[in-house]
Amino acid sequence: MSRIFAIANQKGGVGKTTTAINLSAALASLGDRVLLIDMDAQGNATTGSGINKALVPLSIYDALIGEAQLSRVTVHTAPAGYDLAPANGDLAGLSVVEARPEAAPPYHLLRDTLVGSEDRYDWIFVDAPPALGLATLNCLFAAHAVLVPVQCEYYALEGLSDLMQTMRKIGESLGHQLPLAGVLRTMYDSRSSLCNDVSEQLCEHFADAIYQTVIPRNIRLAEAPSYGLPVLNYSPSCKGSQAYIALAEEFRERAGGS
Amino acid sequence: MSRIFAIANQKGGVGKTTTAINLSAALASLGDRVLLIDMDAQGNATTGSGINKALVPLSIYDALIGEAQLSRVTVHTAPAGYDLAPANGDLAGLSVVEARPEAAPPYHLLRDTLVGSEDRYDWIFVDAPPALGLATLNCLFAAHAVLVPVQCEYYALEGLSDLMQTMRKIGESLGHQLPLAGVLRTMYDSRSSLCNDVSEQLCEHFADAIYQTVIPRNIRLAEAPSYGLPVLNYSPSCKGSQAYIALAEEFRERAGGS
Ligand SMILES: Nc1ncnc2c1ncn2[C@@H]1O[C@H](COP(=O)(O)OP(=O)(O)OP(=O)(O)O)[C@@H](O)[C@H]1O
Ligand SMILES: Nc1ncnc2c1ncn2[C@@H]1O[C@H](COP(=O)(O)OP(=O)(O)OP(=O)(O)O)[C@@H](O)[C@H]1O
Ligand SMILES: [Mg+2]
Ligand SMILES: [Mg+2]
Repeated sequence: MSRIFAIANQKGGVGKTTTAINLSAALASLGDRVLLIDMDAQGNATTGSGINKALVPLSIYDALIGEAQLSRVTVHTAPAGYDLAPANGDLAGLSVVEARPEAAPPYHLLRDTLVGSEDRYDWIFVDAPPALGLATLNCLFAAHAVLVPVQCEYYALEGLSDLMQTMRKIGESLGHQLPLAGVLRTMYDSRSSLCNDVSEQLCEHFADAIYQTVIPRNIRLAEAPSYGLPVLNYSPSCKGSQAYIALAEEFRERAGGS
Repeated sequence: MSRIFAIANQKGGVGKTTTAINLSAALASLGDRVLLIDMDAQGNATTGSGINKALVPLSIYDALIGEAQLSRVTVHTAPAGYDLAPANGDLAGLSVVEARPEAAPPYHLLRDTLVGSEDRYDWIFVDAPPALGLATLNCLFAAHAVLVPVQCEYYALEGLSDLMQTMRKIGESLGHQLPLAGVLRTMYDSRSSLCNDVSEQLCEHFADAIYQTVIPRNIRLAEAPSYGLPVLNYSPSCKGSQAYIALAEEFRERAGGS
């Protein structure tokens, strides 16, 4: 029975997509079956996985509106080793779906799309866009837990309380709590006192939920997407790869193995 | 007659808010009358300007829905010296406004709000959220031109074509072109070959529109928001301050002075 994790934070540029791709690749390299779903119309998780979003015949949007089965939309990524449900600009059409007031709020589109595909994967990750709009709400309603990447800087810290509040509200409407899988410190620069201060605040505030693994700022992580590769395939021995492999091991331990 | 500039890029974390705050402060320090409008429900431009978003009696949302005049919502920031129309979580309610299909598409709310306030300022800047949703469309429809901050990395480059396409479509529906005020390279690290490569591509592709001023990666720019100050007031002689003052001078020259 796979577990579904939303990778979400409405603050932009905190490492959501980088974490979605590289955690998926690291778990796949450990032998787990992983599905990554790109729920951002920017399609960064798609191109970062080496898939040309302009050429995909079907995207996650087609599955969300019931035009195609998820299994038909999904492609296998190589050498990364995980499956991907790609996104392209069609996904921007999701907000138009919102305009039919007579229908139920379409927050459940992704949850309904995932029914039946859970047995094929150990883990399903969903890369959310930088907003608390309909696409992100779909990610949160479909998830069993939420992994929150946070850059150790002021604005990223400030936005966390909004996200926690939204998660609480979703839990209330679902009738069960939407747990925090963990808070992940990203782009960490130990030479910066700002980074250290914010990190301390995160450890205090999220004591049980914060991952021990910290992702350092590492230029290889920014270079890898231009080759369409996870950092594990682009530069296997760099600090970025090591950190995401360590995260995969900690993630498995916390979630009770695969 | 003030000119209205949207500071927009749907890619997250590229320096939109940092540019909105520090360009406003730099122009104010040169004696220009500046209004900064926060159109992001995250409210980063509000807190980065030293205003507590939880305490403001009125926000830009109240002006957009016609409950208050823009001049009543606006506060003066000190020591920064510009006026600010603050944002808070209420702005997330904008997407609910979308759900009334019988009304005209509410893309014009900001444009209508700004009518009449143009004589009081030399420049009006609008900080957009990281998305191409209703808030950003309001920014683009209200603007005379668009300033696009770009981090010199792969995903930020990839998203530019989507933004240019959206701007073209808006120009068609407005009946006149929505010009690009300029492309601004942010968080620039000259030691990184990725940064240099992307910068070269930007210079080639946006030859006339790219600003000569480049904003370097500078930790003071990330520290200043935690003190609620523009970098010019937090660390006046740092590279970040020098860069934004140089940008203000180049910006004025291009836009034909104040
Ligand atoms: N640890 C890191 N070290 C260096 N660069 C990084 C790191 N993590 C991410 N990056 C780079 O920083 C930028 C932002 O990361 P990314 O796009 O993954 O964030 P995001 O939260 O998904 O952004 P968005 O809000 O737009 O979806 C990208 O250019 C990425 O390559
Ligand atoms: N030149 C710079 N050097 C160092 N840090 C910077 C620089 N510019 C911005 N930052 C920091 O990088 C982070 C992202 O910048 P900022 O929040 O301004 O981007 P944004 O595009 O407004 O993000 P969002 O998409 O969430 O609105 C912030 O923590 C900011 O303090
Ligand atoms: Mg992303
Ligand atoms: Mg911003």
